[in-house]
Parts: sequence; structure tokens; C-alpha cells
Amino acid sequence: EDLLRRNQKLAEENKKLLDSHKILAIDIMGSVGSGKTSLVVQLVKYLKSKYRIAALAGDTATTIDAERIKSAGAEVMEINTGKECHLDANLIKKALGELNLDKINLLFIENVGNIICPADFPLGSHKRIVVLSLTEGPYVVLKHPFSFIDADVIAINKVDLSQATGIAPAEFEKQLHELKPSLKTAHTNCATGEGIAKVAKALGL
Amino acid sequence: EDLLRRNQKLAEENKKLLDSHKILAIDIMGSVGSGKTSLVVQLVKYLKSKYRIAALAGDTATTIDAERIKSAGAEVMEINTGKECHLDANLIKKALGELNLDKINLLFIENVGNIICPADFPLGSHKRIVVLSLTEGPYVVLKHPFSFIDADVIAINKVDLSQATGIAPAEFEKQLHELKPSLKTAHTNCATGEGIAKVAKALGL
Ligand SMILES: Nc1nc2c(ncn2[C@@H]2O[C@H](COP(=O)(O)OP(=O)(O)OP(=O)(O)O)[C@@H](O)[C@H]2O)c(=O)[nH]1
Ligand SMILES: Nc1nc2c(ncn2[C@@H]2O[C@H](COP(=O)(O)OP(=O)(O)OP(=O)(O)O)[C@@H](O)[C@H]2O)c(=O)[nH]1
Ligand SMILES: [Mg+2]
Ligand SMILES: [Mg+2]
Ligand SMILES: [Zn+2]
Ligand SMILES: [Zn+2]
Repeated sequence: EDLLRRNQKLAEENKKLLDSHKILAIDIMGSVGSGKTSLVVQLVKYLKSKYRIAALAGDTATTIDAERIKSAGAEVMEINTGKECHLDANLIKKALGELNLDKINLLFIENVGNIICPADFPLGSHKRIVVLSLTEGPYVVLKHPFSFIDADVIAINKVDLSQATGIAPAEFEKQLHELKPSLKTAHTNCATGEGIAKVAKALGL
Repeated sequence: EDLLRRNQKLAEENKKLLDSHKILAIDIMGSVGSGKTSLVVQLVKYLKSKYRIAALAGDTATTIDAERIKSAGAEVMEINTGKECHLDANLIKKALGELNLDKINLLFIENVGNIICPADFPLGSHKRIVVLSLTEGPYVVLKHPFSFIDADVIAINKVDLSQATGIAPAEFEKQLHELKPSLKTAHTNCATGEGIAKVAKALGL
């Protein structure tokens, strides 16, 4: 479909631009409230002594996520998506045009809360991580394989709620590896930071 | 936008068709794993002695939800949405063409797990209920006002996880009523059926 091909082309341009400035870019996908911002906050705290970090926070209506990431210690640019249900490579291209690319070497891009549409729109990042929360019920991976199949890392999050939800992280891990054996997974509690070292390692950071 | 206007027209045609058969139709929206199917299952159990119920289950890849609703005692038609991120009036029109409309008087339509795109696509139902889970974090209503503003009823679900998530149902209730004072809300545990009588009443059932 023409829109997708145009997005693919822009995504490749974004990646070239990032590479020319030696910036590693990671995009974060996940359903509403799965823990994307919490993950970025934890990664920023964990890595800011090692990298000069910036983040793009894609949000429909508020600056809530941007504020949280700023407080963690990264430069943040908000991308107000309005009613858009996914970030696309064009929005990222514009945002990159407004950042000082010589001042950073690690960029996190938080997508809108949605695991369906963003899967179709690569942004030009080097790695994609999907945050999958135990509170989303036991069928997510089976029902939405396309949401996970192009990811590099899956953060199986809110593991502290395993007993309350009756779902074991291992269940998701098994389903994910059946879908894509090379997928890297980590069990996380992004509210406390548990599992963050493993996520960073899986992302090559 | 032309697509939206065409959908609106088809939605109105669907509603006329339902009215001509004296069928009340309710569509259910909510994020992945928020509790939509559980809600439909509970409503079917609660109402099947009073209504002849059918359900349309919109799902990307499996028959999991359809099976669960069937077991609860309703006739179910699956709408396999593939990679589509929302049901639309056209899909509903086709589904209505395959149901025996003289045999039912209550129809539940479960949308895809997504609170952004479905908000833009009315289906021709008489009432819309959104399932909002406490596990989606405290900012959902503030960040996604458009997901709630056209709804009639909000089921504030997974109230049993209030302590584990640190979120009080009353917080959501306050934000929802600030957004739209006429919105009806109910606190629910759709796994156990707690709050279902109130939901049914709010839906006029
Ligand atoms: N119990 C528990 N809560 C968590 C965990 N991770 C995040 N949370 C909480 O879940 C809520 C949502 O987290 P966010 O980081 O805002 O999630 P998000 O994916 O960025 O949400 P949106 O951007 O609004 O879609 C917040 O209240 C977090 O504190 C976890 O591992 N365990
Ligand atoms: N603790 C708790 N769990 C619930 C509640 N409601 C639903 N669940 C559980 O949450 C999980 C997801 O519920 P579903 O009814 O499948 O949610 P859904 O919105 O239909 O999910 P999708 O159609 O896959 O988007 C299941 O394991 C349910 O048993 C609740 O009120 N409390
Ligand atoms: Mg966020
Ligand atoms: Mg369901
Ligand atoms: Zn979309
Ligand atoms: Zn959509």
C-alpha cells in the first residue's frame, strides 16, 4: 500500500541521518498503560552516566510522559499526535530536524499506546522494544502476533502483579519464543526498575 | 474526511436495520485485555433469560473470544479483522447480513483491543460502553478524552486490583465526569461479575 511504502522510505532516511550522527535509536511500543514511559524513565536513570540521552514522547493530548522523562534526566521533545493512533516516520523526521543531533548519542522514541497500528509503521530506529504487561490478559501474543514479530526485545512487565492476575511471565515467554525464537525477553517491574539491566543488555546498551 | 463520512452513513443504515427488527445493539470498546469479552460473558449470563442474545466478536487472529461468549450462552459471529485496528460500519453491515435478525433482540459487538481508532468509527449501535481497566495507569482519561467522550457507559474494571495498582476507581470516575457529566459509570470486576447489574441498568437492559 502506497502509504506504507512511503513511510518505509522515510524510515530509511531517518536511520541514515541517525547513523551519520552516530546516534543509536530505540523505539518503544506497547498498549495503553503497559509501562512504556516507566521503562524509558528507568533506562534513562540507568544509562545517563554512560550516554547523552534524548527522548521523543508521542502523546495524543498531554505533556505528562514528557515531564516524567525530563525529570529522569533526558532532553525530551514532545510529539503531539492529536488523534493519530501511531507515530510515523514523517513525524520522526520533523522531530529529528528540531533536535541538536550533535549533542546526543542515544534516542528513545515512545510510541502512542496501541499495539496494532504502530506495528505497521517503522520509524527508522535501530531496535524496537515492545512492553507487554501481565495485566493485558493471557491471549495477547496469540491474538496479536504482528505486534511482536518485528520487535527485537520484549519487556514482560508488571511481573509483580503475576499473582494478582494469575498469569506467569513464563507463559508469555514461551508464546513469544514459539512466534520468533530469536526474540530477546526480560521480566521487568518498570515501576521499581527490576529487570532493567537485562533490558539494557538485550538492547545492546 | 471522506472515509469517516462514508462510515457514518453506513452506521446509520445499520441502526435503521436493527430498529426495523427491534434489536438493541451495544458496542464494547477498550484496550487490549481491559475486560471486554469478560464483560460480554457476564452480561450474557445475566441477561439470557430475558433477551435472545447474539454477539459479534471482532478479533485479529483467533476465535478465543468467540468461543468464550458462545460458552456463556449467546449465538456468536466472529469478524476476523486481520490487521485492522478497529471495526467499522461496513464490517458490521456484512455481519448483520449473515445473522438471522428475527431470532434475536439484543446484540453485543466487541471491538478490537484499541481505544484510539474505534472512537472515530461508529458502528450503528444504540449504546457504546467503554471498558477502562485500573491496570492502564492513572492518566488514561486525561490522555485519551476522545476515547470516552462519545460513550454512554464506562465500566471501570479490575477494581479488585485497586490496591495492587495504587489506583482508586473514584479517581477515574471524577475525571470522566469532568469530561462528560452525563456519562454513566460502574465499578466492575468482570472476572467475577461484580457490578454487572449496575452496568446492565446503565445500558437500559
Ligand atoms: N505494579 C506495576 N505498575 C507498573 C509497572 N510498570 C509501570 N507501572 C505503572 O503503570 C502505570 C502506567 O505506566 P506508564 O509507564 O505510564 O505506561 P505507558 O505505557 O507509558 O502508558 P501510556 O503512555 O499512557 O500508554 C503507572 O502507574 C506506572 O507506575 C510494573 O512493573 N508494575
Ligand atoms: N483481576 C481481574 N481480572 C479481570 C477482570 N476482568 C477481566 N479480567 C481478566 O483479564 C484478562 C483479559 O480479559 P478479557 O475479557 O479477555 O479482555 P478483553 O478486553 O476482551 O481482551 P482482548 O479482546 O484480547 O483485547 C482475562 O484473564 C480476564 O479473566 C477483573 O475485573 N479483575
Ligand atoms: Mg507513556
Ligand atoms: Mg476480548
Ligand atoms: Zn492506526
Ligand atoms: Zn486505526
